[in-house]
Amino acid sequence: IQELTLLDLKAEHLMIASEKVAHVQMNNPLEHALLILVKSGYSAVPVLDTSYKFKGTIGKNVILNRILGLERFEMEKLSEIEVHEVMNKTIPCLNREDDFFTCLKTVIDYPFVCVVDDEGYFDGILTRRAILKQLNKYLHL
Amino acid sequence: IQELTLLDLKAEHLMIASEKVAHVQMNNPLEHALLILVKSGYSAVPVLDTSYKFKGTIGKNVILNRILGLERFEMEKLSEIEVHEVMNKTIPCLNREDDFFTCLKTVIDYPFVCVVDDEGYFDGILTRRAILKQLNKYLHL
Ligand SMILES: Nc1ncnc2c1ncn2[C@@H]1O[C@@H]2COP(=O)(O)O[C@H]3[C@@H](O)[C@H](n4cnc5c(N)ncnc54)O[C@@H]3COP(=O)(O)O[C@H]2[C@H]1O
Ligand SMILES: Nc1ncnc2c1ncn2[C@@H]1O[C@@H]2COP(=O)(O)O[C@H]3[C@@H](O)[C@H](n4cnc5c(N)ncnc54)O[C@@H]3COP(=O)(O)O[C@H]2[C@H]1O
Repeated sequence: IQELTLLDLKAEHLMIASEKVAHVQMNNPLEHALLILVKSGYSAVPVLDTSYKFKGTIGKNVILNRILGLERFEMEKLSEIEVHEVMNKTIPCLNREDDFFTCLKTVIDYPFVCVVDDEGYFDGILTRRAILKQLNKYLHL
Repeated sequence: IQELTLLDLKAEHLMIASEKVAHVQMNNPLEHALLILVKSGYSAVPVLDTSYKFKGTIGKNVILNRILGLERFEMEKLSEIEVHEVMNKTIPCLNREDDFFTCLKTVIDYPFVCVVDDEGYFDGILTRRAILKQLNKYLHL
């Protein structure tokens, strides 16, 4: 990555590859998803189907909002609701060939975006931190 | 802000002023803090004392980690533990006069940093989004 300039960098150079990304499955109960989120420490993670296609993202806030009743957090609902019922499907995606500026523009409004291939299979995630590290390096050259 | 170049920008131009920042107090029970975090939708927020001095930050993950028992989330502990017992005190701070590059460097590892004055009073927060928006603008001029 050192030899490439900002203009040559693509999503594939900056992304965290799929095998290193914590994720959950569409039909997991929210109880499992919340446990994965708390144990991994992440606010949100990608949602995949059984064939490893990207389906959306899920975060702690949408889970907690869903079980927040009038008096308390209704924890028993966590085992009754599945990830696909509350996940966020409107997150933008990138392709591994997308250039740096496309990547920068997409993370302005999202802490991370998913990188998928032409058939929709999950390749990895591109995070704000990866973009900021590159920009900090570029501005100090 | 339009007329200033990147080099002229300081934390005070980019920060969200304190009156627009959701926060909690040191001696609030975790139940109140979790409710503020879920209602506001933020992963983490600043913690202030009663005189509005900055004390640390608190997020959903540290609260949920604290109440995660062997079998379930022990929700009853939320009313027994106070914010100051679990908050993160090691977050870096900025001063409103800090330049853009100092701001950029600090948000590489933190989604937001707090801006405090010389006596430690809370001025506002500087977010990754604010930095990314400026960089995107600068790179397209
Ligand atoms: N275990 C850890 N060790 C060190 N630093 C940590 C960390 N967990 C979080 N952080 C820091 O906190 C930032 C926000 O994390 P968050 O979980 O809200 O938001 C994360 C999370 O939702 C997701 N993410 C990052 N890495 C992931 C992974 N390996 N698997 C799944 N999701 C990931 O992308 C978002 C943006 O990540 P980004 O790296 O830009 O920014 C991260 C990183 O700077
Ligand atoms: N209500 C909302 N409307 C539109 N977009 C929203 C939103 N809530 C969150 N986002 C988007 O999600 C990003 C991550 O939010 P998060 O809550 O994890 O992490 C946030 C949160 O912990 C804190 N934060 C931001 N604004 C705040 C505020 N007004 N009061 C308290 N904390 C705030 O700073 C972190 C970074 O914020 P940043 O703006 O860079 O990045 C935000 C923003 O791009």
